[in-house]
Amino acid sequence: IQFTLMIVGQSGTGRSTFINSLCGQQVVDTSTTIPDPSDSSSEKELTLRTENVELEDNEGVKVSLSIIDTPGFGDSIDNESSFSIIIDYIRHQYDEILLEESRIRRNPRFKDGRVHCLLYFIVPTGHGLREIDVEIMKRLSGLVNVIPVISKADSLTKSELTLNKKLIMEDLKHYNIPIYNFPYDLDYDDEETIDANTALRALIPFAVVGSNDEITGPDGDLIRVRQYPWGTIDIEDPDQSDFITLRSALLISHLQDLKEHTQEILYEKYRTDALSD
Amino acid sequence: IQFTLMIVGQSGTGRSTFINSLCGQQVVDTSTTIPDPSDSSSEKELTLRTENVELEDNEGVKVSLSIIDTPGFGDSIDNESSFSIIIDYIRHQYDEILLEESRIRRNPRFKDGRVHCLLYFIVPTGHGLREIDVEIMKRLSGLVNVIPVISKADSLTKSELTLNKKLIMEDLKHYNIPIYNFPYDLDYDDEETIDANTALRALIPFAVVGSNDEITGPDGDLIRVRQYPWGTIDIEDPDQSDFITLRSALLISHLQDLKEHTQEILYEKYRTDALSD
Ligand SMILES: Nc1nc2c(ncn2[C@@H]2O[C@H](COP(=O)(O)OP(=O)(O)O)[C@@H](O)[C@H]2O)c(=O)[nH]1
Ligand SMILES: Nc1nc2c(ncn2[C@@H]2O[C@H](COP(=O)(O)OP(=O)(O)O)[C@@H](O)[C@H]2O)c(=O)[nH]1
Repeated sequence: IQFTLMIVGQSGTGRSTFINSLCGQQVVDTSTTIPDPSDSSSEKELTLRTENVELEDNEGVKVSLSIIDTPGFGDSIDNESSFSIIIDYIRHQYDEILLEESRIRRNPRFKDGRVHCLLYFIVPTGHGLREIDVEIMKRLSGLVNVIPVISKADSLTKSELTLNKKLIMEDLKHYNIPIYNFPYDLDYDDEETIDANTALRALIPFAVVGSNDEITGPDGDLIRVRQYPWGTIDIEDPDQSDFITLRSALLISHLQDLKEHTQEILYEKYRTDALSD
Repeated sequence: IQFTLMIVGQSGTGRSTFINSLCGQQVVDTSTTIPDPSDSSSEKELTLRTENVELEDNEGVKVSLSIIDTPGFGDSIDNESSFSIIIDYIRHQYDEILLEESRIRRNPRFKDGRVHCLLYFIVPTGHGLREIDVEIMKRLSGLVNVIPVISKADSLTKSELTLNKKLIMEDLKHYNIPIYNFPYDLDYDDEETIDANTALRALIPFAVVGSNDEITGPDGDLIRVRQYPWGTIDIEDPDQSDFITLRSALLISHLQDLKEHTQEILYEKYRTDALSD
């Protein structure tokens, strides 16, 4: 199964660490994630970076994951051009499909590059969304499944975390920004699906903690942790971070739904708009 | 004694919490620090906010502190206008002095609003300075004493903190950004001053942790702490944050030097440039 995930967020918010934690291996070397500001000629454009990883879950299901990272997003004084690079990339993948569909002879080796899900990493400010967050999410949400994520959740106390989640959701409603909210149908879906999706919806924005450091846990397994002088956090502990829940929603339970939503709703809408122009 | 401190940094980096911790009282209500993005008409300009606080240290020395905060700095897509609002404010204070100096009859109630020190709050990215940090510090450093500060230092492990400090200092050198570095003169200053200033210089950028929550400490005093499920941090513990060291440098040991440096070097340079134009 193929799945394409895009990760957008300001540099230093922990995107590469999250990618390594998601894949359980060193996919991105975190020291290389920032374009050297010394060539800060104004031509310094955002360059998207793609990694392809083969994952296998406990039941032997293979997922071929493409991850598109945005090193340096939001670091400049004027971020307008970074916005368009990201949006153009997503549109370009739709255009490729449009082109392929209209060809008489199909290309057997055509790769579908459509982005099935975009994680937007929010820097928790304690005051909800910043203007730059509102703008980019507004422009993305009609094109791709957007799931907001609070980065470095270990820098928030329990009460700050509750406050941040509440304020972010209020802002998303206030600005009418549609996000992927684990949709279900009360008439069709069974009780179990409705419960699972309601629980996931209540976690949005997912608060994640990532780490590249591993220690041997109490039962002998390797666990990823962040170690502070005042205490240690296990990033896979569901009480301390939504990381494990988000990972299994993306790669197992909702992988199909995210793909279908992209292909049947978002792409079709794009196609109708493009063809009727 | 009067002292004017300006605090610049992206919203949500903990500026208001730092102000409250510095003054040991609730000076700024942290829930009001962000301009409501809903009036995000493009005219939304950065508005500087000034607070005046009377402080008294253990030896009865009174300091009348003016603190200028910049709510919403760096949150927009294009931050150019925020930059100029901050720079214009600092220049305006110098212009007022210039005007006052040239008046025949002095105004007895004239208030000197020159900014003696500017703390620049850096969001730790693990990769050194972002382009927006480099730009604003470049433009500020000839005008005012700039001291870089790493905000929310409790989100960094010991090794990340060392790495962030090293990378930020390398970037400051690489871009030739002069900061206030606790100057001393090997010929004039005594051993004690040289040692104290060398130690302070080695701490730059100061890593601070702030908090609005207080609990009763082991010896019955009230201490400001951040409480996580995995551990508690005392913000005044010098092993865990440079907050106490920075506070005493600003309000006690280097208050005079910062004022003199502003009046005798930075203002004089501004005056020579302005009059020779
Ligand atoms: N406190 C905290 N720091 C993190 C977390 N994830 C990453 N970091 C640190 O944040 C810095 C930047 O991480 P990186 O993954 O390179 O961010 P990127 O620039 O967004 O790709 C590094 O010092 C990481 O160790 C997290 O969940 N919590
Ligand atoms: N982890 C951590 N969080 C902090 C610290 N200082 C403030 N905060 C939190 O950061 C959020 C924003 O703080 P605030 O002072 O309002 O930031 P401002 O917008 O820059 O003025 C609040 O939720 C604070 O509780 C700190 O030192 N460490």
